[in-house]
Amino acid sequence: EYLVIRALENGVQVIGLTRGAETRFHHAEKLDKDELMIFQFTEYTSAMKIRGKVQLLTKHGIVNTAEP
Amino acid sequence: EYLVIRALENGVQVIGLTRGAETRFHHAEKLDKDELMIFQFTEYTSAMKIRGKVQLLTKHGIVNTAEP
Amino acid sequence: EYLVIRALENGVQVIGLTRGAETRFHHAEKLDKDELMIFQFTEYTSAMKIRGKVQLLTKHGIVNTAEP
Amino acid sequence: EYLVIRALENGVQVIGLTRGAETRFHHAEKLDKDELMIFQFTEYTSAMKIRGKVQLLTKHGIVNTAEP
Amino acid sequence: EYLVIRALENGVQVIGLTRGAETRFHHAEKLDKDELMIFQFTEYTSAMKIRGKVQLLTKHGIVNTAEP
Amino acid sequence: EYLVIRALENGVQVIGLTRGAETRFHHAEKLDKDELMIFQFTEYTSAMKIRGKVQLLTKHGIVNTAEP
Amino acid sequence: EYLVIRALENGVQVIGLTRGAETRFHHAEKLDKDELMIFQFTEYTSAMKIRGKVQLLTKHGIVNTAEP
Amino acid sequence: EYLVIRALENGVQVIGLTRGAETRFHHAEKLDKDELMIFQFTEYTSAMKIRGKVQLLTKHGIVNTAEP
Amino acid sequence: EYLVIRALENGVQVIGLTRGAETRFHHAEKLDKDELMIFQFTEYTSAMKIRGKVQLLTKHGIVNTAEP
Amino acid sequence: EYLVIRALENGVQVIGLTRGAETRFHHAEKLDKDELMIFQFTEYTSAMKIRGKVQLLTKHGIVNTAEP
Amino acid sequence: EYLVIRALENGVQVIGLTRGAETRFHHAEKLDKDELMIFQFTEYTSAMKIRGKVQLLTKHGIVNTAEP
Ligand SMILES: N[C@@H](Cc1c[nH]c2ccccc12)C(=O)O
Ligand SMILES: N[C@@H](Cc1c[nH]c2ccccc12)C(=O)O
Ligand SMILES: N[C@@H](Cc1c[nH]c2ccccc12)C(=O)O
Ligand SMILES: N[C@@H](Cc1c[nH]c2ccccc12)C(=O)O
Ligand SMILES: N[C@@H](Cc1c[nH]c2ccccc12)C(=O)O
Ligand SMILES: N[C@@H](Cc1c[nH]c2ccccc12)C(=O)O
Ligand SMILES: N[C@@H](Cc1c[nH]c2ccccc12)C(=O)O
Ligand SMILES: N[C@@H](Cc1c[nH]c2ccccc12)C(=O)O
Ligand SMILES: N[C@@H](Cc1c[nH]c2ccccc12)C(=O)O
Ligand SMILES: N[C@@H](Cc1c[nH]c2ccccc12)C(=O)O
Ligand SMILES: N[C@@H](Cc1c[nH]c2ccccc12)C(=O)O
Repeated sequence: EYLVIRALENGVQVIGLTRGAETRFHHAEKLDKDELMIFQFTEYTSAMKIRGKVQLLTKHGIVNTAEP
Repeated sequence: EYLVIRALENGVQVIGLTRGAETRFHHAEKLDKDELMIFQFTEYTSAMKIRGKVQLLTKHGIVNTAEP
Repeated sequence: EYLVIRALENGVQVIGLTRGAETRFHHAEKLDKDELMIFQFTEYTSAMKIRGKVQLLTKHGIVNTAEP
Repeated sequence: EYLVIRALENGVQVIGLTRGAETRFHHAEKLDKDELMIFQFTEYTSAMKIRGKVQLLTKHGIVNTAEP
Repeated sequence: EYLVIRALENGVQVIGLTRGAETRFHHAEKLDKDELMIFQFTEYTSAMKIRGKVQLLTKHGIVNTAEP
Repeated sequence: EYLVIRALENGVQVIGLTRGAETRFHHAEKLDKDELMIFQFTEYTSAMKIRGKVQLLTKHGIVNTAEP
Repeated sequence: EYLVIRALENGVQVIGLTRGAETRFHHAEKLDKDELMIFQFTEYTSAMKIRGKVQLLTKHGIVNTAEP
Repeated sequence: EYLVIRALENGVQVIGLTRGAETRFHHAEKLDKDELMIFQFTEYTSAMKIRGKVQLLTKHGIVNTAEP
Repeated sequence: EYLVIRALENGVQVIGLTRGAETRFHHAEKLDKDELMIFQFTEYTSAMKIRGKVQLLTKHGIVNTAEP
Repeated sequence: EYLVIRALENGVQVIGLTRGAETRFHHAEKLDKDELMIFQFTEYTSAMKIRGKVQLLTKHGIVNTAEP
Repeated sequence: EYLVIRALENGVQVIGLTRGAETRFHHAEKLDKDELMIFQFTEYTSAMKIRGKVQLLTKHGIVNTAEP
């Protein structure tokens, strides 16, 4: 399973949350406007948090946080 | 299997419930408006509870608790 | 396999029934209006019972017990 | 594989039949009107019998025994 | 794989035939009108025979033996 | 994989042919009009032969030998 | 994987060809008009040959050798 | 995976090519007009070659070499 | 996974390229007009090259090199 | 799972991020206009980052960063 | 998983990039106009790069680098 993000502004953060008994941030990837990131769930990452305006492509549809 | 949440207000909580004989809260991730969270079911999490106004994208459709 | 519940009133109960030779309640999660719960079948839970007005999203369609 | 039942009257019974060489009732869950039950086939249950007026959601469609 | 039967009259019989080199009846479940039965193929059952007027929901469609 | 037969006349025969190097009849189940039979391929049965007027539901469609 | 044949005339032959380094006939099942045969690929059969007028239901569609 | 051939003329040949480091013919099955052959890829056959006018049913569609 | 080729002229070549660290030709099958070839990816073949005018049926659609 | 990129300008970078506890760049492949790259998630790559104007084909749809 | 390329000009290159910690070119297959290449991801190849005008058939759609 992977997801696709397009940053719609500078300073977007894609944050990986740890898999396991404890849930904390293990990585925050910064994206500038129009940069793309494609990422999986992994042995280390069982949740992600996204800050900033993005277009997110998922298997359940597309979310655009630049629009209400 | 993963789900996607978009917070529609500040102070949204995505709560993980423990897998196993006992069911209790193991983590509550707070989201501010327009932050996104993508999360899986895992070895530690077999149920989630969500408090606050959200748009939730699931394989069975989209739920928006800001609308009746 | 997971299901999604939206409580349509306060005091909704999502009850887990034990897997195995014996069938009894092992957990009852209370939900207030507009809270969401997402839950799986697990090693401990092979049936669920739901009390109160809800919208339930399943792979076979949506059930709304606030409507006839 | 799971099924979803909505009781359309009080006193509905969802009966589990044993898996194995012998077929007998191992559990009968009583449901009141508008209560929901979601249940799987399991190591102990390879058939179910339902008494009373229900709406049953299955992968082959919906059955409503309150209607002819 | 499971099937769903709705009895359309009293005295319906759902008969399980044994899996293996020999084929004989190992169980006959009687259903009254509007009772439902949901059943799987199992380690003991590799064929079923149904007597009486029923509506049968299968993955290949619905059969109603009360109609020609 | 299973198939569903509805007998459209008395005296229908559903014959199981043996799996393995040799192909012979191991069972012939007789069906009267409107009786249903649901059956799988198994460790003992890798082919079936059907005599008499039937409606046969298969994954490739429905065959009705009462019609040309 | 299984296929379904309806004989459209008497004397139809469904011939099993051996799996393995050598390819020869191991069985020829004769069908009379309107008899049905349902058969799998197996450990012994990796090809079939059919002689006579038939309707053959396959996952790629239906073939009727009584028609051009 | 299997394919279905209908010979549209006499003298059609369905040729099996060997699996492995070497590629050569291991069998050529001759078909007369309107004979059908159904065949799999196997441990011995990883390619086939067909000579003569045929209708070939494959998962990618139907090919008719009697037509341009 | 298999592909289907129809030669649209004489002298078509279907070339197998070796699987592994090294990539070279291990077989070139010649096809005359209207001959068909059906072939898999295998332990020895992880790429193919085709020379000459063909119609190629693939899971991504049909390619006809006789047309622009 | 693979993705397909078409560079829409010179100097596009397809960056592989390491799988594992640590997330860093392990490779940056440069593409000139109209060059294509097809790439998988692998044992070493669990996320990718893309800089420059591209057309990206994914299972969730197509993204074109040359357009708003 | 395989892809299909049709060279739309002479001198097209299909380049295999190595799987593993290191990413380098291990093979470049040259194609002349209208030659076809069908290729998989393999133990040695986890990414490909394509130079020159081609039509590329993928599971996400068709790309034609001869067109804008
Ligand atoms: N550490 C948690 C992260 C997590 C996944 N899904 C969640 C849902 C809610 C809260 C936390 C989580 C786990 O692996 O299970
Ligand atoms: N601890 C429970 C959590 C749970 C999952 N699904 C449920 C449904 C109802 C109540 C509790 C649950 C379990 O793993 O089984
Ligand atoms: N303890 C039972 C619970 C159950 C599952 N499905 C059922 C259907 C009917 C009655 C009980 C059940 C079991 O694991 O099998
Ligand atoms: N004990 C039986 C129950 C059963 C399943 N499917 C059936 C169909 C018909 C009659 C009985 C059954 C079994 O496990 O096989
Ligand atoms: N005992 C038989 C029952 C059976 C299954 N499918 C059949 C088809 C025809 C006749 C008998 C059967 C078996 O397990 O194989
Ligand atoms: N004994 C044969 C039965 C069979 C299956 N499919 C067939 C097709 C043709 C003829 C015979 C068969 C076998 O197991 O292989
Ligand atoms: N004995 C051959 C039979 C066969 C299967 N598919 C074929 C295609 C062509 C010719 C022969 C065959 C085998 O098992 O491989
Ligand atoms: N012996 C070859 C046969 C083959 C399969 N697919 C091919 C494609 C092209 C040429 C030969 C082949 C192999 O098993 O791999
Ligand atoms: N020997 C190579 C062949 C190959 C497969 N896919 C490719 C793509 C590009 C270049 C070569 C290839 C391998 O098995 O990996
Ligand atoms: N090293 C991380 C890379 C990663 C994958 N998905 C992510 C999502 C967010 C942040 C980092 C990642 C991992 O393998 O898990
Ligand atoms: N050697 C890399 C090749 C690769 C695959 N996907 C990639 C994406 C980006 C950059 C490099 C790659 C690997 O196997 O992982």
